[in-house]
Amino acid sequence: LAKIIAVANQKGGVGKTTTAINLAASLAAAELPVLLVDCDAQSNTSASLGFYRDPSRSSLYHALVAESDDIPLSTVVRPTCLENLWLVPADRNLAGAAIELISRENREFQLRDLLEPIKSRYSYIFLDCPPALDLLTLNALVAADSILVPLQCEYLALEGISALIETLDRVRGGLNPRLELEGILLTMFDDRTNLGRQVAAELRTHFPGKVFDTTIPRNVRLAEAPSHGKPILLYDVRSKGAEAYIQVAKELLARNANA
Amino acid sequence: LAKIIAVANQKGGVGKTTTAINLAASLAAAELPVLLVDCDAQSNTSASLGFYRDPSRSSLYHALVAESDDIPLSTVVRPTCLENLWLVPADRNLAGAAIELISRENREFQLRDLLEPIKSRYSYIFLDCPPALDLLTLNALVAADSILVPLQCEYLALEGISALIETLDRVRGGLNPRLELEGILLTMFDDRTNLGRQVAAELRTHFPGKVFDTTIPRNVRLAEAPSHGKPILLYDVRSKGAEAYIQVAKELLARNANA
Ligand SMILES: Nc1ncnc2c1ncn2[C@@H]1O[C@H](COP(=O)(O)OP(=O)(O)OP(=O)(O)O)[C@@H](O)[C@H]1O
Ligand SMILES: Nc1ncnc2c1ncn2[C@@H]1O[C@H](COP(=O)(O)OP(=O)(O)OP(=O)(O)O)[C@@H](O)[C@H]1O
Ligand SMILES: [Mg+2]
Ligand SMILES: [Mg+2]
Repeated sequence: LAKIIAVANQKGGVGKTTTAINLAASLAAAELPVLLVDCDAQSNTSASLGFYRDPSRSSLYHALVAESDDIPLSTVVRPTCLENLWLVPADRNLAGAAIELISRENREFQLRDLLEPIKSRYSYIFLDCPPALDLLTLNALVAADSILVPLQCEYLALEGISALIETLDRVRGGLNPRLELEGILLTMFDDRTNLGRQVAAELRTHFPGKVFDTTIPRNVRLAEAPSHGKPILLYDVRSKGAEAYIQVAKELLARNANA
Repeated sequence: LAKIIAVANQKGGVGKTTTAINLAASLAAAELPVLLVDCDAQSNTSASLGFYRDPSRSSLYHALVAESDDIPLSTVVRPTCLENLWLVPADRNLAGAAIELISRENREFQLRDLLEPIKSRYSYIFLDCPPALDLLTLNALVAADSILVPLQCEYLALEGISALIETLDRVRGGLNPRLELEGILLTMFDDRTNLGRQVAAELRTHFPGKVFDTTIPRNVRLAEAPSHGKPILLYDVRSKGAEAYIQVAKELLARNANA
């Protein structure tokens, strides 16, 4: 049965999309069937896998706002450039989804209900969230078994952690009691700066056992890959970025093997 | 009379907060009275100026959701560590403001109406926006004379520009006909990488005359300053980051002097 992991952090630009794509791709390369769901109106995950803006293509938006089960998610799922990796694309209309769903009964459960009929086909499902604690992120946290938090080792990123953990506790206390913290992944990590080392040390103290051993270094190849519509392991498998995400995938499998 | 500038880009982590604070501080250091308005529930601008979470302190949220003019913005404005620089702080409740304002008449004009009675006291007013094209950002675009767009020279950041320009045109075509593009500011710029140079060249072609000559280099002192509650020119005035933002302030004054 699939493990559903929300990749979320309301702080912008911390590597949510980069992590969702490259972790999913590393697991798919290990022959596991993986689904990526782009829950962000910016549609960065979709664009990074070569799914450019196409108003005729159905997306998560259409499935979310459809009445009853008119548009099952299975009709929106697309194959990608990597075998075993599948995508539910996003589009800009998602920006309005929060307002359209506001008055709906069970508005926080829409994504969970859409994933229910198809989740058994995958080993892992990753939900790439927008930089906000809005209704779309809430839908992802309610659908998920756990939350993976990419975090830059910078002061402003650390500031936001307490708001995220409060949201996690609120969701766990009500809408989704089984939601766990999968872990905190340090991204764009530069261990040469004091700031980087200090923040990393503080995090490992505050969240013992929850910070991934693997850290993701700053590596320009990771920023280049999206313009070629490929995950890093197809764009440059020998890069530091590709190695780091393969390592994270191994660590994730080890953490879940004992589960 | 004040010029109101919205610092906005729905792409996360591009340097909106860093630009709003350090551009405002550089102008205040030049003896101009400047107001900073933190429109983001993350409250990064507030925290970066030493205004930590304080549930007893009134914020933009209280003024926005108050009925009629119960809480004028002048009662929320706070002095900062820098003479001539004033702040309207944010708090986490702003995340709910969009939903609370949804059913209100003229919901997009709330911030404009709050600023009206106080704007003549300042030469410049900067609005730090959240990483979303939501009702708070829309309020800022309606209140503003122009929009300043911080942009990282990376592919994913470039992807989002078209959505932002479409929003700008929509706002200009309806709610705020006088809204101009103040300019695009290249942040965390590294001219050693191909990606950086390529993206910069493309932008200057697409937006002739609209990309600031000054670029902001990646400089760790800019990421350290917020943890000391100070703008860069009080934290380390000799740093590359401080020099760059002083240069942008000069360029902004020159661009507006001819106006
Ligand atoms: N380890 C890394 N090294 C270098 N660049 C990186 C790395 N991780 C991400 N990037 C780049 O940094 C930028 C921000 O990353 P990304 O878009 O994945 O963050 P995000 O959290 O999804 O942003 P948003 O909040 O807008 O959704 C992107 O341009 C991306 O290509
Ligand atoms: N020129 C720079 N050099 C180094 N670090 C920088 C620079 N500009 C910003 N930063 C750091 O990068 C991170 C992102 O910047 P910032 O928070 O200002 O972006 P933002 O667009 O306001 O993010 P959000 O979308 O979350 O509001 C912060 O940790 C900040 O300290
Ligand atoms: Mg993203
Ligand atoms: Mg910000």
